[in-house]
Amino acid sequence: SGLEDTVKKTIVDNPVVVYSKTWCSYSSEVKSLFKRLGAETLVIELDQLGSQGAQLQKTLESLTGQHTVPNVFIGGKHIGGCTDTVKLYQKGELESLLSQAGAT
Amino acid sequence: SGLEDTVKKTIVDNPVVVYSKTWCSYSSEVKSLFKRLGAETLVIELDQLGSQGAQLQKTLESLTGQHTVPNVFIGGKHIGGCTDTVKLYQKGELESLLSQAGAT
Ligand SMILES: N[C@@H](CCC(=O)N[C@@H](CS)C(=O)NCC(=O)O)C(=O)O
Ligand SMILES: N[C@@H](CCC(=O)N[C@@H](CS)C(=O)NCC(=O)O)C(=O)O
Ligand code: FES
Repeated sequence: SGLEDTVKKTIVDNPVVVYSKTWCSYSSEVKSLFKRLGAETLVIELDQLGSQGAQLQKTLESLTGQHTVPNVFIGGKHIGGCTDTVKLYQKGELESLLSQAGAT
Repeated sequence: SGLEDTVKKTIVDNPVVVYSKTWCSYSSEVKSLFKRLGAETLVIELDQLGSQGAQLQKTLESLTGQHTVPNVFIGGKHIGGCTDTVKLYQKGELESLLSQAGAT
C-alpha cells in the first residue's frame, strides 16, 4: 500500500526513525537516549497526525508485528520498542549499530 | 464535588491506590513494583471507565496538581507518579511507607 511504501522509504532514508506519541514516557525515554548519544534521529509523533496517525500505526503493525509505541528503526532495520533499545545500549551494542547506520 | 469526595474516601479507605491506564508502561511498572513488594493495592484503570475516567483524571489534577498517570497514593498521602515511587524505593523509603499504611 501507499503507507507501507512511505514507511519503507522513511526507514531507509533516515539512519534512526522513532515512531512515538508525544505524551508517552517510554517514547520520551528512547528519544532522549538517542539525543544523549548524539544520534541523528527522525521522530514521527503518531498522535499529531490526526487519522493518518492511527493508519500509520496499523501499517507499522503489519510491517513489524508491533502495534505499540515507541517503534524504533536503525539503518532500515526494525529494533523494537523502548526496552529493546535500552537493552542493546546496556549490552554496549547500540553505539556500533548507530555508527554503522551513519547516525553518529 | 461528588468526585472529589469519592477520591478522598478511596485514598483513605485503601492503603495503596494507583490511578492508571491499562496500556501505559509507566503505569504497569508501578503496579508490578507494588505486586513484587506484596502491597495491598487498589488499581483504578481510568481508560476503562468511559467518560467518568476523564472526569476522574480532572479531579485528580485539581486535588494533586498532577494530570498524568500513574497517580499514586499511599496511606491517604499523594506520592506522585512512577518516577517518584521508584525513587522512594531506591532510597529504601517505600517499604516503611507501605508498612505504616498497613499495605504490607
Ligand atoms: N516493552 C515495550 C512496551 C511498549 C508499550 O506497551 N507501549 C505502550 C505505551 S507505553 C503502547 O503502545 N500501548 C498501546 C497498546 O498497548 O495498545 C517497549 O519498551 O516499547
Ligand atoms: N514522571 C512521571 C511521568 C508521567 C507521565 O508523563 N505520564 C504520561 C503517560 S506515561 C501521561 O499521563 N501523559 C498524559 C499527558 O501528558 O497528558 C511519572 O513517572 O509518572
Ligand atoms: S503511555 Fe505511559 S509509558 Fe507510554
